[in-house]
Amino acid sequence: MGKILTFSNHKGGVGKTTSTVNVGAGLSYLDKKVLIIDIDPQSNLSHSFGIENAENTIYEALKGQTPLLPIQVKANLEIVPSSLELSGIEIELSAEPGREYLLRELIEPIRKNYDFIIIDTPPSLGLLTVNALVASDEVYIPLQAEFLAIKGLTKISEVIEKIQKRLNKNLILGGVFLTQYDHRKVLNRDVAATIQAFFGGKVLNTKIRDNVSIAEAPTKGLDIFRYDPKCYGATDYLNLCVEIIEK
Amino acid sequence: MGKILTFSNHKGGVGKTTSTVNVGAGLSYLDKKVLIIDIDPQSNLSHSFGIENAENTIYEALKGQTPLLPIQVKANLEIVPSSLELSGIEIELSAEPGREYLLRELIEPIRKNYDFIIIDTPPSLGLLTVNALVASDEVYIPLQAEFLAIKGLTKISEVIEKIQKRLNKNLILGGVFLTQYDHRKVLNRDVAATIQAFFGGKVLNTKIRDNVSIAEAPTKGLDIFRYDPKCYGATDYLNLCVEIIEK
Ligand SMILES: Nc1ncnc2c1ncn2[C@@H]1O[C@H](COP(=O)(O)OP(=O)(O)OP(=O)(O)O)[C@@H](O)[C@H]1O
Ligand SMILES: Nc1ncnc2c1ncn2[C@@H]1O[C@H](COP(=O)(O)OP(=O)(O)OP(=O)(O)O)[C@@H](O)[C@H]1O
Ligand SMILES: [Mg+2]
Ligand SMILES: [Mg+2]
Repeated sequence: MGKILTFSNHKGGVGKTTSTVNVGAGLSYLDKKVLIIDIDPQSNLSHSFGIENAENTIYEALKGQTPLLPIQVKANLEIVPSSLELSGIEIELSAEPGREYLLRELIEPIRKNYDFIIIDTPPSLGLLTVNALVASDEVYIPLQAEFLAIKGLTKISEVIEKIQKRLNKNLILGGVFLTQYDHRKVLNRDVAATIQAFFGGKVLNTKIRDNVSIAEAPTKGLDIFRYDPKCYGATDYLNLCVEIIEK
Repeated sequence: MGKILTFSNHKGGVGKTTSTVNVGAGLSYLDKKVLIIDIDPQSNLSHSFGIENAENTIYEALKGQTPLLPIQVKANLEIVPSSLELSGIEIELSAEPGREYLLRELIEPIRKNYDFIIIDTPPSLGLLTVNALVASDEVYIPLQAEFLAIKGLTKISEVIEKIQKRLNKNLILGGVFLTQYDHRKVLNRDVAATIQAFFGGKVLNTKIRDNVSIAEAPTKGLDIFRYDPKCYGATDYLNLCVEIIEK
């Protein structure tokens, strides 16, 4: 049965999309069958693979018009793209009873076809992110080792607890990991220590280092392994994949 | 009459909060009376000045319970803080007729007390950001010179046009400016050229360079001018202030 993971953090620009792309791709190179799902209206996950204005997106599926219709990106890797129309879904579904379970229902019939299903979320804790957390087995929190990034941690922990209590008893915090990390910066080292104190054993060993190749890869519609297999970014994301599999 | 500016971009982590802090503070050093308003539920603008769990926030004001009640931060600089409770406001106000005008109504009675009023927005184009744009004279778009950042530009341009047509005829695009810029990175130079082609004369001359002091300043609750007045960050943000005043 496919394990369902979500990358979530309402702080913006921390590497949720970048991690979904490169953990999804990394797992597919380790011979896992992987589905990645883009539920961010900005559609950055879709853009990272060169997909624009796709016909069947997560929007039509959440509206009940179609099932999930994945697109093959490469061997062992498929994606359900997003669309800008998704930004209105919270109001459109405000009267739908049990609207938090919609994504879980959509995934159920196809879950057995994959080893991992990974969901990229928008920088918010609204209905779309709640849908992802309700559908998931584990949530991973990417974090920049910067001051503003640690301020939001209590809020996201609160939301996860509420979801565990009311909507998804199986949800666990898979872990917290640092992104865009530069060990030469005192700020990064100091904040990393603070995060370690706050989360203890939940902080993953792998730190994703700041590496410009990671930011360049989406311009070519590629994951880091195909774009620059020997760079730090590829090494770090492969280590993260191994750490996630072994959990 | 105070000029009302908004920093907005639904892409996360591009420097909206950092720019509100440092343009607000910069203008106050240039002897302008400035009010900054935090309408992001994450409350990062409030955190940047060491304000946590404030009593009277933008939440109570938008709910009609209090007027705007600014807190003095330093000479010539006041802030209306935010609160995590704000994250539920979109649903709470879904039945309020003309809910897009709430912030504009709250600012009207105190507008004459300031030279500039600057609003920090969340990474989304929902009700809170719409309220800020409806209340504003000018909107400024901070941008990282990275691939994913340019993908959202058409969407934000569309929203601005709709607001100009239906809710605020006076709103103009003040300009687009680059943040966290590193001229040594080919990616930053390439994307900067793309943005120049897309926005032409609307791209401000000032680029805010990548500078770790900028990320360190909020750990001390200070703006960049008080934290490290001789660093690149302070020079760049002062140049940006001058460019905004001269517009
Ligand atoms: N380790 C890294 N090294 C260098 N650049 C990185 C790294 N991780 C992410 N980036 C870049 O930082 C920016 C932000 O990353 P990304 O868009 O993945 O974050 P996000 O959390 O998904 O943002 P949003 O909140 O807007 O959804 C992107 O331009 C990305 O290319
Ligand atoms: N010029 C810069 N140089 C170095 N670091 C910067 C710079 N500008 C912003 N930062 C850092 O980058 C991170 C993101 O900036 P900031 O939080 O201001 O962006 P934002 O757009 O307000 O994010 P959000 O979408 O979450 O509201 C912060 O940790 C900030 O300190
Ligand atoms: Mg993203
Ligand atoms: Mg912000």
